[in-house]
Formats: sequence, C-alpha cells, structure tokens
Amino acid sequence: MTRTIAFLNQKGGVGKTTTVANVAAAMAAAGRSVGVIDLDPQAHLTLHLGIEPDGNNAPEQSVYDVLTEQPSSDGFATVADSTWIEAAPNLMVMPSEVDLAAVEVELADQPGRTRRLADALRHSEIAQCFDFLLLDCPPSLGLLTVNALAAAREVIVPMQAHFLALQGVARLLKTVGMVFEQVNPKLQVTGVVLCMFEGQTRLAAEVVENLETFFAGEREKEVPWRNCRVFKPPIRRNIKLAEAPSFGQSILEYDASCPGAQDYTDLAQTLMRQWDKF
Amino acid sequence: MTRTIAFLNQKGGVGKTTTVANVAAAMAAAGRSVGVIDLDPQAHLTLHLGIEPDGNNAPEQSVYDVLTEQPSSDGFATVADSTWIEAAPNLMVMPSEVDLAAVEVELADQPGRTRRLADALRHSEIAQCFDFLLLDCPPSLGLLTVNALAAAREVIVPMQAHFLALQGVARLLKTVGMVFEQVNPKLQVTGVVLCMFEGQTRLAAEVVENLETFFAGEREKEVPWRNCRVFKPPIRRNIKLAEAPSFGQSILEYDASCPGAQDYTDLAQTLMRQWDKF
Ligand SMILES: Nc1ncnc2c1ncn2[C@@H]1O[C@H](COP(=O)(O)OP(=O)(O)OP(=O)(O)O)[C@@H](O)[C@H]1O
Ligand SMILES: Nc1ncnc2c1ncn2[C@@H]1O[C@H](COP(=O)(O)OP(=O)(O)OP(=O)(O)O)[C@@H](O)[C@H]1O
Ligand SMILES: [Mg+2]
Ligand SMILES: [Mg+2]
Repeated sequence: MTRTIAFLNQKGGVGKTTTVANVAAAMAAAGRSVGVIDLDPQAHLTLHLGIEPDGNNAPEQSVYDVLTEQPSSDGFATVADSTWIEAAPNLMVMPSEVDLAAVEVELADQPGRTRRLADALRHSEIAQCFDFLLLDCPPSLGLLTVNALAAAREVIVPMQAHFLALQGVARLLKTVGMVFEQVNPKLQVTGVVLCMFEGQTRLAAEVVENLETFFAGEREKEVPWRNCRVFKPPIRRNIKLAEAPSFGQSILEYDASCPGAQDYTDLAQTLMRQWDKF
Repeated sequence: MTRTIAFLNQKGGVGKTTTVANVAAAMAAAGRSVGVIDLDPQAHLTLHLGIEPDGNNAPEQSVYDVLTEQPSSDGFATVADSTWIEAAPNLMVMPSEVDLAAVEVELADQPGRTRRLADALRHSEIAQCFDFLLLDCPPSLGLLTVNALAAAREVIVPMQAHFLALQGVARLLKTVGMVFEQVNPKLQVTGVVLCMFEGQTRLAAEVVENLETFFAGEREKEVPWRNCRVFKPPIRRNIKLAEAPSFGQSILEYDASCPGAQDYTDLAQTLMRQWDKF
C-alpha cells in the first residue's frame, strides 16, 4: 500500500518544498517508487525538480486539471494518470501551475470540494503503484491544504526553530484535527522536521524543548498527533540546499557529499525504515 | 500626506513581517507618527509587537471587522478608528486575528471587495494623521494582498537572495500591474529589500545581479516598477532578529546595538530621507 504523506505548515519559507524534493529524491535513489504532488500555485516543487511550470515548455496538464475535473464525468479516472511526469528514475511529479491559485474561489460552493484530490488518486492506476506519495502544500490552511490532508494518511510538519514558526503549530494541529474528524479518520501526524537548523543558537534549543514538552504531554490523548515526534537529526542550514533548485536538481544530484545531502538521506532512511516495520 | 507602503511577497518566510515591525519601530523612535496593519491571518506582526491576537487578552476588533463591515452602514466610518491599538509611542497597530483567513471566501461575490481597506482608511481620522502607514501581507496574492495594493501608494518587496524567491518576482509584478491598471493608478514599486542576506555566498551575488539587471531593463517602460531599485545595504542574517519576536519586542528594544538593529535603522532612515525630498 502506498504511504501518502502531506508536508504542511502555513508558516511560509520553513523548508516544505526543499524537504519534499530531497526526501523524494533520496527515496527514489534507494530504489523506492515515489510520486510527488505540487499543490502550491508558486510551483516551486515543479521548478526544483527541473520542470518549467508555465510558458512554452509547460506540461499540458497539472494538478489544477485534476482538482477541477467534474467527478461525474468518465474522464475523471484518466485525468490524473495523464498528469504524471517522470522527473528522475523512480520519481514521478504531478506538476502545479499558476491557475491553481484560483481553485479556492472556483470550487467555493462545489460539493465534495475537499475530497477532489483523494477521489482522483483513488482512480489513478499510477498512484496505486507508488511506495511513497509526498504532497507539498502552499503556506496556508486553505482548500489546497485541506485536499492534501483528505488524501494523505500522514502529516509531516517542516519547521524552522524560530519563535514565529512555533506560534502556528497549534492552529495547524487544529486544522488537522478538523479534517481527522470530518473527512479523514485515518490521518495521523507522524512528526516534525526541523529545517535550516542552527544548533548553536539558544533560540533553537528553546524551540525544540518547547515542542518536545508539548508533544510529550499529548501522548495519552485521543488526538491524531499523539504519536508525533521531532525527527532527529535536524536538517542543518546549508547554502547548497538553496543553490540546488536553480539547477533544477535535488541536493543528491547537485552535491551528494554536502551536509544537506547527508541530512536528507538520513531523514529518508528513517522514513523508509519506519515503513518496513509496519 | 500619509505615505502608505505595502510590504508583499507571495514567497513565504522572506522577512515581510520582520521588516514591517522593525522599520515601523525605527521610524517611531525617530519621532514619526507610524501605523501598521497586519493583513496576515497568522497575526505575526501583531505578536511581534507584543499584542495577543487570539484568546482572553485579544483585542475586541481587528482588521477582519474593518474588511467585513458593510460599507453602506453609518458604522463604517467608526470601525477603523476603534481598531487601532498603541503598541509603542508614535506606533499604532491594526491587529489581525485568525478569522481573517475566511475573508477571501466570505467576500467572494461582494461588490468593491478589493477596495474595502482603501475605503475604510479614507474614513479613518487616525489613519490620516500618520506620517507612514505600513501594511504587512500574507504569503499569497489573494484578496488580502489585493486590498493592501488598492490602499497603498507604494510597494516594497522583502526578498531572500535565493533562487526560489527570485522565481516569484515576475508574478508579483504582474499582480501589481493588474491592480495599477484596474484599481489604483497611483501604485508604484519603490524597491526590493534583501533580507537574511548572506553576502559571502555566490548565490546571493547572482540573485542581486539578476535583480539589478532586470530592473535596469525596465527603466524606460511605462510600468509601475520602472523606478524600482534594490535597497542598499541589505538586511544581514542575524539570529537576534528571530529572537526579538518571542519577547514581543522590536529589534531596537531587544538589542539596539546588533547588526539587525543597525540594518533596519539604516533602511528606515533611507525611507524617511526619500520622503523628505518629495
Ligand atoms: N536547510 C536549508 N539551508 C539553507 N537554505 C535552505 C534550507 N532549506 C531550505 N532552504 C532555502 O530557504 C528557502 C525556503 O525554503 P522552501 O522554499 O523549501 O520553504 P517552503 O516552506 O516550501 O516555502 P513556501 O512557504 O514559500 O512554500 C528557499 O530559498 C530554500 O532554498
Ligand atoms: N535578517 C534575519 N536574520 C535572521 N532571521 C530572520 C531575519 N529576518 C527574519 N528572520 C526570521 O526568519 C523567519 C521568517 O521571517 P518573517 O516571518 O518575517 O517572514 P515573512 O515573509 O513575514 O513570513 P510569512 O510568509 O510566513 O508571512 C522568522 O522566524 C524571522 O524571525
Ligand atoms: Mg514551498
Ligand atoms: Mg509574515
């Protein structure tokens, strides 16, 4: 069965896209069959993996077409399958495009609008074959993110060890809880990934302590984040991770020996090991 | 006349809130009368300036009330004036709250929904008295950001010198151009502020060169960004800027001698000097 994980945090610029791109690349390099879906109208995941989201070379279809396709029509089952693009061996991408920004208003009063992605993936033969399906979300808790939560079984929260980033966690968990109760009772929060980590700062130590204390206090509650943990080791700040996207490459292609590549390979291995235990 | 500046970039986590909070604090410390409006449902600007956005101590009104007040009612003129809160001498805040996230859908088919903020500010006596009015936007180009663009005369783009951040500039300018043509013909893009700058990296040098070349090529065109320039010096990466918000303080209160305080004081002085020349 495919392990579908949504990577979300409404706080902007915390490392969501960088995490999805590089974890997916590391899993594909280890021989797993991996799919990624770019649910951000900025299309940064699409760009990071070397695909031009808009303009002459843009893909014919994107996740916009999948979400706006009328569920009742015969075409529904086929749209998703013709939207996947191979970005690397073992790695398929469902790209984004700028029109995706309009989806929230376009689907505002459509029935089942929160389950469009989940329904489309159920009909997609290609999606059923993935070992891992990773969803990159925009920096908001709107309809695109809710679609990701409805389609996923797990949530991973990329986060910077900063005060402002910590503020949003409670609201993020509230949204996850709402989707868990109303739309997707299988949803669980697997963990928090600390990105751009600067271990020598006092702030980082305080934020990590705050997080671990909070989640430890939730263990006995009937909440979807009762088993949530902070992944160790964190992803260190490393400028090569910010350089790689300008070449349309994952960190493994750009510089496989740098700290960024090691940290993301470690994280991918942790996730793959976890899965083997299930 | 009040100088109203919108700080926007749909790329998340680039330094929008940090820039508005600290430029406003530096201007207020220099004796100017300053107002700031928090248009982000995350309410980070509100938090950064020491105000609790939700919960028991939350303000009675927020920018949500201003945007959703029916323009035809008598109360319209007074809602804005009862929403300002004094955060420091010479510094007033119009706070955000979590309900703000629903505004895009709530106003989806209301006439004049893009001008709600502009209309409310025109009726606000307090707003007319500000020397500077700074607007902090969420990481998107939706209705909240368009309201800021309709109310402002100027745009400043906080940006990280990273590849992914550079990608969004063209789309941001397209949105500014749209508002300029359809809603607010006075709108101009004043400049780009480079945040979290790591001058020693090759990536930073490449991005700055890219930006300057692009804007130099636009000088002769009839576009609202023809006079846009990259503010110098940039705002250096400085962990104290990320620590200050956890104390509800601006960088000037938290540590007035650190590089972050110097860089933001410099930027505020450049903006104040520019204005004195008009
Ligand atoms: N560990 C790291 N070290 C250095 N730079 C990083 C690291 N991780 C990400 N970056 C850079 O920081 C910026 C923000 O990361 P990224 O775009 O992945 O965040 P995001 O959460 O997806 O942002 P958004 O909210 O806009 O979608 C990018 O320019 C990226 O290249
Ligand atoms: N110059 C700097 N040096 C170090 N950290 C910084 C700097 N500027 C901002 N930060 C930190 O980086 C993070 C992102 O900054 P900020 O929240 O201001 O960005 P933003 O663009 O407002 O984000 P969002 O898109 O979520 O609104 C915050 O945790 C902030 O404290
Ligand atoms: Mg992203
Ligand atoms: Mg912000």
